[in-house]
Amino acid sequence: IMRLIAIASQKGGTGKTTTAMNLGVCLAERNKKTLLIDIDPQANLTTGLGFDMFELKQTIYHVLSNHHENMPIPCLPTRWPLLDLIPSSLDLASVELEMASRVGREWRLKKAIEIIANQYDYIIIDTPPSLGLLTQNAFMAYEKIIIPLQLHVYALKAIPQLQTTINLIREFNPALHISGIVCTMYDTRNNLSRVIEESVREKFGQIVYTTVIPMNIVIAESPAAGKPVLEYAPNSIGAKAYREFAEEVLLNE
Amino acid sequence: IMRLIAIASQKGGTGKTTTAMNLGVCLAERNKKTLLIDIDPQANLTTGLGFDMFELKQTIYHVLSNHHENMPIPCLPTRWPLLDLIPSSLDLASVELEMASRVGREWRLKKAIEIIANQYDYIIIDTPPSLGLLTQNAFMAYEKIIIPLQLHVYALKAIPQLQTTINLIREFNPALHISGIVCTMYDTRNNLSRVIEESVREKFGQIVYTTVIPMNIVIAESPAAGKPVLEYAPNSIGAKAYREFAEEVLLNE
Ligand SMILES: Nc1ncnc2c1ncn2[C@@H]1O[C@H](COP(=O)(O)OP(=O)(O)OP(=O)(O)O)[C@@H](O)[C@H]1O
Ligand SMILES: Nc1ncnc2c1ncn2[C@@H]1O[C@H](COP(=O)(O)OP(=O)(O)OP(=O)(O)O)[C@@H](O)[C@H]1O
Ligand SMILES: [Mg+2]
Ligand SMILES: [Mg+2]
Repeated sequence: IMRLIAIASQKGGTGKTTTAMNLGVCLAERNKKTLLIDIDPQANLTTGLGFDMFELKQTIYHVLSNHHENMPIPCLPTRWPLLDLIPSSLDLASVELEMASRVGREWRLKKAIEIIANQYDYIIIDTPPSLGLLTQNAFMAYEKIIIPLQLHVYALKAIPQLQTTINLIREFNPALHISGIVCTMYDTRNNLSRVIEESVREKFGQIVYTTVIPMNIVIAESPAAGKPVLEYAPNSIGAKAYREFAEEVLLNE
Repeated sequence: IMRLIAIASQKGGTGKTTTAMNLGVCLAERNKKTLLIDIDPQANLTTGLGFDMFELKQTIYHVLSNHHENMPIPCLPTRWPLLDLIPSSLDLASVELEMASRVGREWRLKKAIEIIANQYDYIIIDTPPSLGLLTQNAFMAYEKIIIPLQLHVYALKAIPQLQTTINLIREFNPALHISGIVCTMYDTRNNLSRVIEESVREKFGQIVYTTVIPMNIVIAESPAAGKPVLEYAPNSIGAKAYREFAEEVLLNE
């Protein structure tokens, strides 16, 4: 069966793109046919994997906007044999306003995924830091949500608002649920990370993954090379943590 | 004369809220009558200053949505005599879609600011991590944009897209310009911060502030106390850096 995982949090900079990218690569390395979709207008997932967004002819923008009803869906091959990407581009920023006035605007992504669903074991989507139309489109089409949680106060405070939005969408997509919260950027040099981690485990219990992604500067360096940390620094503590995390995601099925 | 400063970057987690809050408090401490406006649906500026967003009756949501044409604008007093706040709230998230289909939607904030403009020396606005309608509203009404730049690759890559959006808006608001870029979260323990700082100074020259805000964990702890770092840890390196930064902003007038 095909699994749909959305990586989401409206708080900015919590590790959504980093988590989506490395999870996708890990699943492909474990022989799962995987599709990554980038619906963030910043296109960080697209450039972080080494694609040049100015050279791309077809992107998620064409899939979501009106005039491309019958075009093929651009699932681009990557360096990993079992990993494809539907890239984003800067013109995606205007699609939110274009879509806002169209009927059935929340269902566009869902219709697109239904066409390609049978080709993949996992489809993982990276979302922008907002609860607007693009993220709502993802929530209409998806089942599982993984929330990367930077171990800071504002990121923790963002979870209830995200839960409210999820509950609204469940009226249309009852399968939608939070399948896990992964703590990211754990900084051993101060207490804040420990205090926030304890608080989130107390509040959310079992759905918080055991694996915690540590603060690891090679993760922040890797986008400059257009590579996920798994490729850029495969023996780093960050890469090891993302492999453990992918293992946990696979076990939780 | 009244100065309008928008703190903006579509990259998430670069220090927009932290910069807006501490700049506002510094200006108020230097006897400038200052208004902070929070137009991020996350309402981090509002909660970071200690307000309970569930108790607020009037917020920026009411100012921007249709049916409140003639209501007074909610400029709430804060602990600082010369600092007021127009707070945000969670229902702001829906206003983007509500506004999308209305004519003149980009001008709503500008009209509101014109009503209160003569009461303040500075009006500073914190924007969400997006280039959507709420940020466009701010750009229509504002002149100066300060971009907080986390010293990471994705944050640096975000500047050209932001410049493109600014150039589009200048057709309607020719006064709009980037008045400065402030480097934030400088981490002395690795090279990445130094490399990115050098690259941004090379590319953007004079508009990059001399003051660099260091990584300082008390800044990340301060929202838990509902206080800006200037109040939470006034002698910290983070607080000192924000005071120096405010000095530079005042000198650049
Ligand atoms: N564990 C980590 N250690 C160090 N740096 C990290 C780590 N995880 C992510 N980063 C860096 O922190 C920044 C934020 O991460 P990322 O861009 O993945 O977050 P995001 O939630 O996708 O942001 P946005 O809200 O803008 O989409 C990036 O520059 C990234 O390289
Ligand atoms: N110099 C600093 N040192 C340490 N932590 C910082 C620093 N500046 C900001 N932070 C923390 O990093 C996180 C991101 O900062 P902040 O929320 O101000 O960014 P933002 O750009 O407003 O995010 P968003 O895109 O979600 O609006 C917050 O948890 C904040 O407390
Ligand atoms: Mg991202
Ligand atoms: Mg913010």
